[in-house]
Amino acid sequence: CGRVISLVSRKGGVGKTTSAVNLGAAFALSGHSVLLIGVDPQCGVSRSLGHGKFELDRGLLDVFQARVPLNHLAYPTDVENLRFVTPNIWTLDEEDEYKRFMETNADAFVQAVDRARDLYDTILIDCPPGMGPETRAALLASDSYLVPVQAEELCRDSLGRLLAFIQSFRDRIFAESNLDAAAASTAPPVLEGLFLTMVNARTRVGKHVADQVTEEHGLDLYETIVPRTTRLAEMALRGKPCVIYDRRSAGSRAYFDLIDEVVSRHAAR
Amino acid sequence: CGRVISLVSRKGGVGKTTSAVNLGAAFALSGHSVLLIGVDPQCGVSRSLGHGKFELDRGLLDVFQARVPLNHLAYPTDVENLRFVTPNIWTLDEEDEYKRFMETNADAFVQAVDRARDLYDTILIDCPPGMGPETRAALLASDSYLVPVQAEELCRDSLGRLLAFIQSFRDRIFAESNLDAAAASTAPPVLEGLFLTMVNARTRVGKHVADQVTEEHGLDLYETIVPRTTRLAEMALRGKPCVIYDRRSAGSRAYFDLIDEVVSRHAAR
Ligand SMILES: Nc1ncnc2c1ncn2[C@@H]1O[C@H](COP(=O)(O)OP(=O)(O)OP(=O)(O)O)[C@@H](O)[C@H]1O
Ligand SMILES: Nc1ncnc2c1ncn2[C@@H]1O[C@H](COP(=O)(O)OP(=O)(O)OP(=O)(O)O)[C@@H](O)[C@H]1O
Ligand SMILES: [Mg+2]
Ligand SMILES: [Mg+2]
Repeated sequence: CGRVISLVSRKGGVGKTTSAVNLGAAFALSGHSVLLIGVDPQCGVSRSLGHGKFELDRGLLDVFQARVPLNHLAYPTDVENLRFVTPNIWTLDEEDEYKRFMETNADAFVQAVDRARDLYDTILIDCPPGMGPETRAALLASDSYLVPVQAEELCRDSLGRLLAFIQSFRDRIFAESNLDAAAASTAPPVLEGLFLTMVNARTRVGKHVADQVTEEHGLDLYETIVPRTTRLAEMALRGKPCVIYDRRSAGSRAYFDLIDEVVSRHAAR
Repeated sequence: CGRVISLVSRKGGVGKTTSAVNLGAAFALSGHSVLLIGVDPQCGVSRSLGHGKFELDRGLLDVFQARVPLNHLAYPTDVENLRFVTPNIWTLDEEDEYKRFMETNADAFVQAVDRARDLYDTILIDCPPGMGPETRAALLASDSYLVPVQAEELCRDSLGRLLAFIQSFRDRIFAESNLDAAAASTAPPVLEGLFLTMVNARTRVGKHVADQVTEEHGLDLYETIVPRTTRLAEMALRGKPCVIYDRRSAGSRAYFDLIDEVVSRHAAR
């Protein structure tokens, strides 16, 4: 039965989408069957996998409007065992409708994800920045959450509050359990781990912040560090995961190392 | 009477906060009296100006709970004519309350900003990523909006939709005018302009995306380009605007050039 892991952060632009796509592809290349769900209405996941505005005709709104199973909304990618789903939202009215559904009917999303667990080994959910309705619905559907930590001060500073906010969210939701019993049956999501991204070890600020994050959150931090590389920055232009078009680059190797760490840490728990 | 300009973008981490703080300081150094309002609950503005968790005791919630004027909530900075206001929010409950106020009682925020126009030449509002309640309230209170465009594909890709979303928002709000007449008296916000940020001209991807943005949005794009520099990345660690601690650096000079362009373009309209 598949595991569901969300990529979350309050800070924007820290590598959630880049990490979700490359981790998903790395898991798929090592034999997992993977579903990548982008719940961010920006649709960064589909963009990073080479799909622009008019190329997709189904999306997450169908989960709410027509109870379509996630597996029927999923599109194939260049990687054999990797499929993805995206909101497929292009207007403000659609975004408002989607956010309203995620806020008032998170159960439908949680149950759709639960049903997909039978079909995939690993389900990754890419969230927008912040603790908005999409992120909360994703957390409700998840076993755990991964937090990319950009090696910059504003991101380091916001990390403590993110972890505290998720803690209060868990306490509030699972105490009240305002979902129906089935949806609430999954245990509250736990922290899978933190990992440093976009680290430029050559600059003082990069090294200083990375050291501080290690000091403050060392126990939850993976050893793997994802460097800032132009290879990774090119991904959305290429429309493929970096682990596909340049498997041996520093960024790709980091993502392969990271999935090894995620798997072995999880097994050790 | 002061002008109100919001920094907005759907994409996260593109330099909204960094630009709001440095533009605010640059305006102040050239003689404007400036109020910098951070409506993002992450409180990046106060962090960038050196204020951590327990140093501030008043914030934007007071606008809603006690009708306190913005000027009484404002704190001084190292720059003579620059003051700032921030949400001053530290728990999930407070964030939920704040978002609810911004969604259901935007009038109070708009009227507080309107009252502050008599006291400041320029009011800049730093928004969180996306089109959430804080950004919508900021747009309602604004004369215009500035959009930082990070020279990366995902940001370029999301730009068209951001501009279209703001257009639909304007049409919807000012057609229905669901605010009371006083708040709706300000005209709908217009695009002040776009500017390229975090541009690393040495990389192919940086140059390629910058060229494409110029091609697609040339008329609305300022000539000034803000480079990606370590000096700017250090700002939140130093707790001061970069135009203060390193006025002659490439980043600072770009922000001084940018305010000149904003002022002259606005005058020419
Ligand atoms: N390790 C890296 N090296 C270089 N560039 C990177 C790296 N990781 C991400 N990027 C680039 O930085 C930008 C931000 O990354 P990304 O969009 O993945 O972050 P995000 O957290 O998903 O952003 P948002 O908050 O908007 O959802 C993108 O343009 C991406 O191409
Ligand atoms: N021109 C620049 N050169 C180098 N680093 C920069 C530059 N502009 C911003 N940064 C850094 O990039 C990160 C993102 O910038 P910033 O936080 O200002 O963006 P934002 O759009 O406000 O993010 P959010 O979407 O989370 O509000 C920060 O760590 C900041 O220090
Ligand atoms: Mg993203
Ligand atoms: Mg910001």
